[in-house]
Amino acid sequence: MGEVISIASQKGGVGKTTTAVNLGASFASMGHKVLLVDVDPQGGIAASFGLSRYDIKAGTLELFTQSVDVREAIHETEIENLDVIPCNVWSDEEEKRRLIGSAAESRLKGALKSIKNAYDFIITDCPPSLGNLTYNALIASDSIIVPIQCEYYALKALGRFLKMTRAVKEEHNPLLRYRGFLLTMVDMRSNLTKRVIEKVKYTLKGMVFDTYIPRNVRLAEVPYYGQPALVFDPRSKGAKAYLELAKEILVQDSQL
Amino acid sequence: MGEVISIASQKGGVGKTTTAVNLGASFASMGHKVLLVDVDPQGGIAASFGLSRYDIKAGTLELFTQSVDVREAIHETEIENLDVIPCNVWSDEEEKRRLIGSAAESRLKGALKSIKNAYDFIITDCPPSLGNLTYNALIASDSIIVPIQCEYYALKALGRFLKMTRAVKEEHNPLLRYRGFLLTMVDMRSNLTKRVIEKVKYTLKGMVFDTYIPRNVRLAEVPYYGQPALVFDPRSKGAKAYLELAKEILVQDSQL
Ligand SMILES: Nc1ncnc2c1ncn2[C@@H]1O[C@H](COP(=O)(O)OP(=O)(O)OP(=O)(O)O)[C@@H](O)[C@H]1O
Ligand SMILES: Nc1ncnc2c1ncn2[C@@H]1O[C@H](COP(=O)(O)OP(=O)(O)OP(=O)(O)O)[C@@H](O)[C@H]1O
Ligand SMILES: [Mg+2]
Ligand SMILES: [Mg+2]
Repeated sequence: MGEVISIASQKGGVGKTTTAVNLGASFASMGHKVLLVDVDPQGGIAASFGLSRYDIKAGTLELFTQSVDVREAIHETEIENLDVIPCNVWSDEEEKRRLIGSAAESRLKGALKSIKNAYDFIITDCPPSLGNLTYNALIASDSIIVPIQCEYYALKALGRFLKMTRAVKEEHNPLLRYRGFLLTMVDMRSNLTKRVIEKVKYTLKGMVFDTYIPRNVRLAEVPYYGQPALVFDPRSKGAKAYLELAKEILVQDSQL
Repeated sequence: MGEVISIASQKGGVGKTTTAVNLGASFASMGHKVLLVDVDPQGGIAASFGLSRYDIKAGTLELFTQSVDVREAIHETEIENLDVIPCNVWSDEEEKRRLIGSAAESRLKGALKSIKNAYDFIITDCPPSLGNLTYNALIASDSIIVPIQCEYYALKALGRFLKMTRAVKEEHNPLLRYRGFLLTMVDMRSNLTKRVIEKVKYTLKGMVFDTYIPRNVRLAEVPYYGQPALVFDPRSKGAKAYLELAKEILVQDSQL
């Protein structure tokens, strides 16, 4: 039974796309079937797998407009067990943006229903906002992973994000739960980082993953190579950290 | 005659808020009257000046709903010549978000009209999206500064952002122009950064500011101190870089 996990935060640049891509690849390398769904018009998933506009015959737009069978929007990648549905609602195309901005909040949930059991994990990459796209993703999800950049603006934005997800849980999706909070771009030499981590762990008692993702340039090179770090540099600190995270999530399950 | 400058990019975490706050403070320190307007429900401007929910009697919400005189939404800061209109549409308050999400696209322009001449610069901090809030800011603006983080995801998102701003210029605001593109979080020791900078300068021929903003922890401490870096550490690399940027912009004018 496939689990739908949303990688979400309204704070920008905290590592949502990087987490979706590299965690997805880690699960896939361990034999789990994974689908990445890009719900962000910036199209970070396509950029991470070297897909251009011309490679995408159907994608997130068709999910929201229900104009094709969802299977037609699925693109295989060079990684075994890893498929993607790229976002083909280009943020500059006002018309299409409005179309998906006004779709019903449970549209994505409906669209994914028929393929949920074909995958072990369906991971959605959310945009840095709390609009209809993120709502759709959270309503379609079983759980949420919230990347937290260890900086003050990200810390200050956290409270509001938690309030919003609680509202989605109460009004639309009572089974929604946090898979965990993930510390990203961690530089343990920085006092600022350490101070923020202390505050985060104090506020989120026990909900922060033991695994943290260090700042590692190989992760920033994913869109340059068009592959997850696990593929072009499996020995890198970044690739190893996401593999550890995948293991930690799988262990969470076996203890449940 | 006040110039309205939008700090905009749909890519998250590229330094929009950091630029609005520290560039605004730099202009103010040189004797120019500055107003910062926060158009992002994350409320980064309030966080940068230590304003809590309880300090804000009126703000961006009232601008969009035109429920009070705009002067009531203006808050003074401890910095001479620098006022702010904080965002009091908390991203978790669905009702208010819908209210401003559906306001007319030129609502902000109308709201700022009566105070435009009271300031030399009105700087808007935009959210990481291309929705109604960013549209409102761009339609109200004379010019745009686009912060560019020197990384590949930000580079890939650039093309689409440029297309969208061109559409706003053609359909809504023919006088809108680029003030420039600002390289942020620059680490000249990183090959990735240098490669991306080369590409950016090649693509944007001549529109990239000579001044770039180095990665500097003092800039990340702004929301911790609740003050621009110029106030708590004027000798820091980050504070100096924004001062240089302010000078470069003022020199641009005198040459025009
Ligand atoms: N652990 C890391 N080490 C180094 N760089 C990283 C790391 N994680 C992410 N990055 C880089 O930081 C930037 C922001 O990450 P990313 O784009 O994944 O964040 P995001 O939350 O998806 O952003 P957005 O809010 O725009 O969707 C990117 O340029 C990415 O390559
Ligand atoms: N030059 C810099 N050196 C070090 N840290 C920086 C610099 N500029 C910004 N930062 C930090 O990087 C993070 C992202 O910057 P900021 O929040 O200003 O970006 P933004 O584009 O406004 O993000 P959002 O898209 O969420 O609105 C913040 O934690 C900020 O403190
Ligand atoms: Mg992203
Ligand atoms: Mg911001």
